[in-house]
Amino acid sequence: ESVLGRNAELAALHRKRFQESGLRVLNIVSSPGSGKTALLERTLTDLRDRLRIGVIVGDLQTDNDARRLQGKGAPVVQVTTGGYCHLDAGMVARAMEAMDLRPLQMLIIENVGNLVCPASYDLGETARVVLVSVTEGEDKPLKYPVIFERADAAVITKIDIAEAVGADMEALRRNIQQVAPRALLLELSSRSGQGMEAWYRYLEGLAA
Amino acid sequence: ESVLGRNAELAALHRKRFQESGLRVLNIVSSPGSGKTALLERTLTDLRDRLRIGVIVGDLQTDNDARRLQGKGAPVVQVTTGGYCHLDAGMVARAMEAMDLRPLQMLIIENVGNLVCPASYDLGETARVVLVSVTEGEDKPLKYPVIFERADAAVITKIDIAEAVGADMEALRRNIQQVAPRALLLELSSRSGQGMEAWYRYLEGLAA
Ligand SMILES: Nc1nc2c(ncn2[C@@H]2O[C@H](COP(=O)(O)OP(=O)(O)OP(=O)(O)O)[C@@H](O)[C@H]2O)c(=O)[nH]1
Ligand SMILES: Nc1nc2c(ncn2[C@@H]2O[C@H](COP(=O)(O)OP(=O)(O)OP(=O)(O)O)[C@@H](O)[C@H]2O)c(=O)[nH]1
Ligand SMILES: [Mg+2]
Ligand SMILES: [Mg+2]
Ligand SMILES: [Zn+2]
Ligand SMILES: [Zn+2]
Repeated sequence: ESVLGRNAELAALHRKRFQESGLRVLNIVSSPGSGKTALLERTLTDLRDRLRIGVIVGDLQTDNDARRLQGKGAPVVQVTTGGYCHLDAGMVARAMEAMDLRPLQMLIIENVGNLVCPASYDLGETARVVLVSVTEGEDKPLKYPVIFERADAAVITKIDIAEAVGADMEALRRNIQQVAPRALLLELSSRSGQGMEAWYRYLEGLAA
Repeated sequence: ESVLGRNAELAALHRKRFQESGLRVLNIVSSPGSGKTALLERTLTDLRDRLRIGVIVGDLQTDNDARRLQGKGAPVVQVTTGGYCHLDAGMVARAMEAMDLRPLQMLIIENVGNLVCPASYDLGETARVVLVSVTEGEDKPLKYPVIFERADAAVITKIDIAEAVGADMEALRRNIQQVAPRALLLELSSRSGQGMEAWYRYLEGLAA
């Protein structure tokens, strides 16, 4: 059986288990440096008294992201993959063993920074969210369509610097909507706070 | 034999062939949206009468990058990989069959936007160049070390907006030098032109 097939089976098992326990699981994907961790830094701080969240962060190397997310009242586990270009259901399972999931309403998984490979690996998540920053160029959704097609929500990040970098926001929105017509589209800045409340309502809606 | 092993064999064959013909081959890697195509747009225009260059561009979907590079006096071939997360030696070979390499001094390959997988696939190149933009965050070299370790040159891009995005340039330089101490470090902006001449001298040096 293929690696992909075996992962799909394990992910399906996890999805069933999550549904039975009522745990909402979010899989956050994007390019390196699109602002996944910055979004979670702000989210954990602001939602500390609104939602009980746990986090699994995947990276090739370092625990930089996990350390940035510590001390915000949420359990955080870092997975280092070595060279592996995506998290898979097996790695997520091992990370979960290091956590007490029972008090949690939501588990957020920050995937390895990669707009390609994570698209093919189901983690059993309730929802998949793709981030794309205003600095990457408006054609990225068209050039990396698979990961956008499979997203339940698409978040445009770093909108505070959209003007400074001359981003074509209209084109970016159009391109996202072309490849992911049914995805919820959000636009925000973890730095300025603009658009964050809509993101928080989305999370609370998932956990309802 | 593994996929990686078979690629290594084919790449070694190509490397030998390139050396015999005197063709310099550059493999350019980076995250999606770090400015690979923008760098090549400017390079092909400015070096039109200085260096005979051909280009192979790899993307999952679209020929957007190849179209941006047309009409600058260099032959350009687009490879679309479908879902494949990196170019390999076989894809490069097929693309080369569509080109007349004989008049060229240099073949530049723009790899799929991905800071992980391309690190493992030798293309038989003379030199590998990794790009990292000031918008991605200064810890990216530490978090994606393999692709930086195997680079002959590291190019910091988009320096024209470094100040606007509050980039920590000192930290970024330090981190690049930590994982790639022997790589040539360049800093430039395809938009303003700053630092481009050093990049051109690097290319001319390779082709000498
Ligand atoms: N201006 C601005 N910069 C931001 C924003 N969010 C993140 N950044 C910057 O973008 C860079 C990358 O942010 P990260 O949070 O590390 O991105 P990431 O997606 O987690 O990166 P990886 O986990 O390595 O793939 C950092 O320099 C951040 O300061 C934002 O809303 N506005
Ligand atoms: N300010 C500024 N923006 C730049 C510069 N170079 C590229 N950009 C912008 O960055 C975005 C991405 O540029 P691309 O050239 O498409 O990047 P890429 O690495 O080729 O992207 P992929 O091939 O899709 O991986 C575009 O919006 C460019 O206009 C630069 O030197 N300065
Ligand atoms: Mg991160
Ligand atoms: Mg490109
Ligand atoms: Zn992969
Ligand atoms: Zn790969």
